[in-house]
Amino acid sequence: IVQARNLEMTYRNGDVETYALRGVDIEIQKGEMVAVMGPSGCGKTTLLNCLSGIDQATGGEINIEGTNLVDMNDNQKTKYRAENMGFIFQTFNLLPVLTSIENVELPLLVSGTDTKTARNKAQAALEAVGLGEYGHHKPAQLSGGQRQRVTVARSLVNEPYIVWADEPTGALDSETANEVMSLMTNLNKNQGLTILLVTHNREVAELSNRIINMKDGVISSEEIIN
Amino acid sequence: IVQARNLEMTYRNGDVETYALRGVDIEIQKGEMVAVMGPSGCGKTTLLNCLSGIDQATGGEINIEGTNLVDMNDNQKTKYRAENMGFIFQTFNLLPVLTSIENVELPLLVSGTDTKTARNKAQAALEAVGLGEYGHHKPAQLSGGQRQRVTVARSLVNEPYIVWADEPTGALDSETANEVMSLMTNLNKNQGLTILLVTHNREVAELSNRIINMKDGVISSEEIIN
Ligand SMILES: Nc1ncnc2c1ncn2[C@@H]1O[C@H](COP(=O)(O)OP(=O)(O)OP(=O)(O)O)[C@@H](O)[C@H]1O
Ligand SMILES: Nc1ncnc2c1ncn2[C@@H]1O[C@H](COP(=O)(O)OP(=O)(O)OP(=O)(O)O)[C@@H](O)[C@H]1O
Ligand SMILES: [Mg+2]
Ligand SMILES: [Mg+2]
Repeated sequence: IVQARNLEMTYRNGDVETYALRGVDIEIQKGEMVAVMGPSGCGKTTLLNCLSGIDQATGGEINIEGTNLVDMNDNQKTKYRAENMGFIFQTFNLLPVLTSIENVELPLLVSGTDTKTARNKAQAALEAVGLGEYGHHKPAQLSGGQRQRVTVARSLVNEPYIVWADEPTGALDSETANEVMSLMTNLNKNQGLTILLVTHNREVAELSNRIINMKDGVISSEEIIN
Repeated sequence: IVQARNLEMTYRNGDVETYALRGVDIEIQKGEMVAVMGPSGCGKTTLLNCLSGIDQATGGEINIEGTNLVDMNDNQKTKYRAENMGFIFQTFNLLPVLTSIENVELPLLVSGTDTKTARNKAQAALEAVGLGEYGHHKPAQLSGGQRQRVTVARSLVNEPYIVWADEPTGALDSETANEVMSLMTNLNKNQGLTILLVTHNREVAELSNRIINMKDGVISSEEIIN
């Protein structure tokens, strides 16, 4: 479902070049849950952003089955992503001026769902991450882990076929992290949701089918788990 | 060195009240390293912010030895904190318009250090967290874990007597987390740096002298480690 060959990402700042990705090949099957681990700065977020189309790789090619993201204009891309993909960013990216329920229903409204259904689905998604009572809090009125969970809820609310998750449990205590991960693994097992997840947490990574280890912009090893 | 009795924090949003702290007593000795753990939303960040003076508790009293933060105006408070305290916020709080070395040297400049010494000390602090080559990257040009490490460097650069650390290793892989924690424990053991650290990571918490467990706005238990 996701295929990339020889991915490269070079950042240029003045005359300084940073080689964030140095030739990465990756293939993710439909319905797979793949974890990506590696030291701070090795290129995990860069890889996720290139594969999901958030950033443009400076070299190599990416193929996401059934999509011509390349041929779409910005509005079409935004609508396509809202309908088909879920995003959990490493720095959660909630809109500070909206309440958490408004943040969660956003992908539904963008993809054309009526307001009543959107509101109900958003409430259910918040309840699924233990935040049913916090719908009217704005991000500034939430704890770090609560904001992270709102981002998780938002990524799943539109029943996407793939979720790109950059450290979805980094701000959570182990019990809450387990709740969030069982939510995601259930969707993976029961609904075939494809998940690419970056994590520093070995226990979370071992819930996946396969762990990809990165180091200095390349894949250093792969482990089959399930 | 830090003493608080019956701390309360109630947030009012319209007619909704959230009881974030419901009567917390805490005492931290000079030179102690104390960890605070507990589920997402239980009040750890709120406690840290009240004790360090970032926020004003709605009830109870706080005494920080040798300081009359209460009698200072805003400018004096800012200078006092820059000279005496280090802060690692849960959402790192680097200034996006400054490079990482400019971010790190800020507390030194605020407390009156000359620019040459400030620059040298900031560079040394960045090297201590493995980011000696990243001084001229701005926060947007850093990975999540790199930004967190820049915040750690900034909190220690002014040789404070106390560091308030809200999840200092949440965005780090285990190896990098160990490097950051040995930096902090060395300062604690060799220079008597007092540390109050909030963490979800049990291994990190067990490096401290004492673990305080919180639940629903109160302290539920304490464990003596060392
Ligand atoms: N401005 C606010 N208005 C209303 N409620 C708030 C506000 N700020 C925080 N809260 C609530 O206070 C409670 C405690 O928040 P706090 O940030 O201290 O939790 P925490 O223990 O640090 O959690 P985490 O581990 O997720 O970071 C949470 O339920 C949160 O929703
Ligand atoms: N805009 C940029 N300009 C220059 N270098 C950048 C830029 N963005 C990222 N980098 C660098 O690219 C490298 C990879 O960054 P990336 O965010 O992918 O790391 P990561 O593996 O996600 O790390 P972490 O675990 O800390 O989140 C880092 O060394 C970072 O400093
Ligand atoms: Mg990252
Ligand atoms: Mg917190």
